[in-house]
Amino acid sequence: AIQTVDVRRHYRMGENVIKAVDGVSVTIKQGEFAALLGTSGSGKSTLMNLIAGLDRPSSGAILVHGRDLAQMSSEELAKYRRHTVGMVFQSFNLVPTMNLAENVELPMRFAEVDRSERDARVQDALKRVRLSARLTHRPSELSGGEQQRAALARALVNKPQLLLADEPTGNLDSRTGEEIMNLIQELNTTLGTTIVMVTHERSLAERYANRLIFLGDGKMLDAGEPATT
Amino acid sequence: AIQTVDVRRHYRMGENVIKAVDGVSVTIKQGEFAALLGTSGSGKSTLMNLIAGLDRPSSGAILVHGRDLAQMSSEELAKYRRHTVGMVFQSFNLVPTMNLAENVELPMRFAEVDRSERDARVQDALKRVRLSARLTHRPSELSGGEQQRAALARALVNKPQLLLADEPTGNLDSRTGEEIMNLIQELNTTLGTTIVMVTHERSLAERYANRLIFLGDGKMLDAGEPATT
Ligand SMILES: Nc1ncnc2c1ncn2[C@@H]1O[C@H](COP(=O)(O)OP(=O)(O)OP(=O)(O)O)[C@@H](O)[C@H]1O
Ligand SMILES: Nc1ncnc2c1ncn2[C@@H]1O[C@H](COP(=O)(O)OP(=O)(O)OP(=O)(O)O)[C@@H](O)[C@H]1O
Ligand SMILES: [Mg+2]
Ligand SMILES: [Mg+2]
Repeated sequence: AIQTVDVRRHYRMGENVIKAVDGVSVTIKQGEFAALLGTSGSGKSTLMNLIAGLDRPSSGAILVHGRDLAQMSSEELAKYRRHTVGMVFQSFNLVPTMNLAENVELPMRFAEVDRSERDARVQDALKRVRLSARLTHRPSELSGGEQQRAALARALVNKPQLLLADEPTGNLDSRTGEEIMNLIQELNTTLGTTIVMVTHERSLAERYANRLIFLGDGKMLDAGEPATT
Repeated sequence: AIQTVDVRRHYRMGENVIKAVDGVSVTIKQGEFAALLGTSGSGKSTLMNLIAGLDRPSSGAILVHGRDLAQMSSEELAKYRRHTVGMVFQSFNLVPTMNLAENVELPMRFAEVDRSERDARVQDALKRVRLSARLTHRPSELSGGEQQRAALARALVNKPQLLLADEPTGNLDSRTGEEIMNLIQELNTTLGTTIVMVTHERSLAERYANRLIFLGDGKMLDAGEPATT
């Protein structure tokens, strides 16, 4: 489903170049549940943003269902994001002026889902992440873990083919985290959703994912090879 | 050093009242390293904000070094925060328009530290959290874990008597997380800094803290008692 071909993302900072992603070639098949691991600053979020079509590579190709994201126009990328991808950001990125229900509903409005259907799906998504009692809260009126779960509910509401989750349980206690992981795993086993999940917890990755990908200094490492920094 | 006396923080939402902190009486001695654990939404960040003087209780007292925060004026609370507390927020709260060095310097400017001294302390704080190579980056140009470490560097730069750290390693891989925990523990053992750390990882708490406090539904639980939700 996803194939990156020598993809790079560089940032120029004055005289320096930061090679956030530095030549990554990886193939993730349809229906796979891949965990992306690596030290802080190794390029995980950058790679996720490239696959999500939220950022453009400096060079290389990103093929999703055969189409190269690097060649798409902004409108085509927006359409790809709306219809294919559900994303949980490392910092949640909820809209501060909207309440929880409105935030979760947002992707469906962009995808032009029927209004009658939207309500039911919002309720269902929030029930699954156990936030039904927080519908009217704005993000600042939610705990960190509640915001994280809200971001997941929003990512799921359009039943995306591809779920990109950047640290979906980083702010959750182990029991709540486990519920969330079971929910994500269920999407994979029952709906065949392709999943790429960044996590810092190797044990979590080994328990739920069927494949581990390691990044170090913007490059892919062999499984088990320690990062160089 | 810190004593809360039946402290409560309620939020009114229309007809409902949310009892985020619901009668917590806890004493944390000077120099203690306390870990605060509990499920998502159990009131940990709310309690931390009350102890930091960033939020006022609905009722009850919060005595820090003998003074009741609930009785202080806004100016007195600001002074308390500036001189006594260093805080790492669950969502970091770095200033988006300033770069890393400026963000870390900020508490010293508020505390009116001499300019010549400030530079050296910023460099030292950033070296300890391994961010010397990111001085000129703004928060949006840093990875999640780098932002988290920057927030810690900022919290330490005034050598506070009390360090309140809300999930200081939630966005860090285990090796980087360990370095950060060693740094925090070192403050406690060498400088006698009182530490209250929220964490979701019980193993981390047991390894570094000398005391565990459990919250559930806004109340303190007996050690080992599972949360009711
Ligand atoms: N401003 C607010 N208005 C209404 N309810 C709030 C507000 N802030 C927090 N809450 C509620 O208070 C409860 C406790 O929040 P708090 O942030 O203290 O939890 P927490 O223990 O830090 O959770 P987490 O582990 O998810 O970070 C949550 O259920 C939250 O929805
Ligand atoms: N806009 C930017 N400009 C310059 N450098 C950047 C920018 N965004 C990210 N970086 C740098 O690129 C590197 C990779 O960032 P990225 O966010 O992908 O790391 P990560 O693996 O997700 O880390 P973490 O585990 O801490 O979240 C980091 O060292 C970061 O400082
Ligand atoms: Mg990241
Ligand atoms: Mg919290």
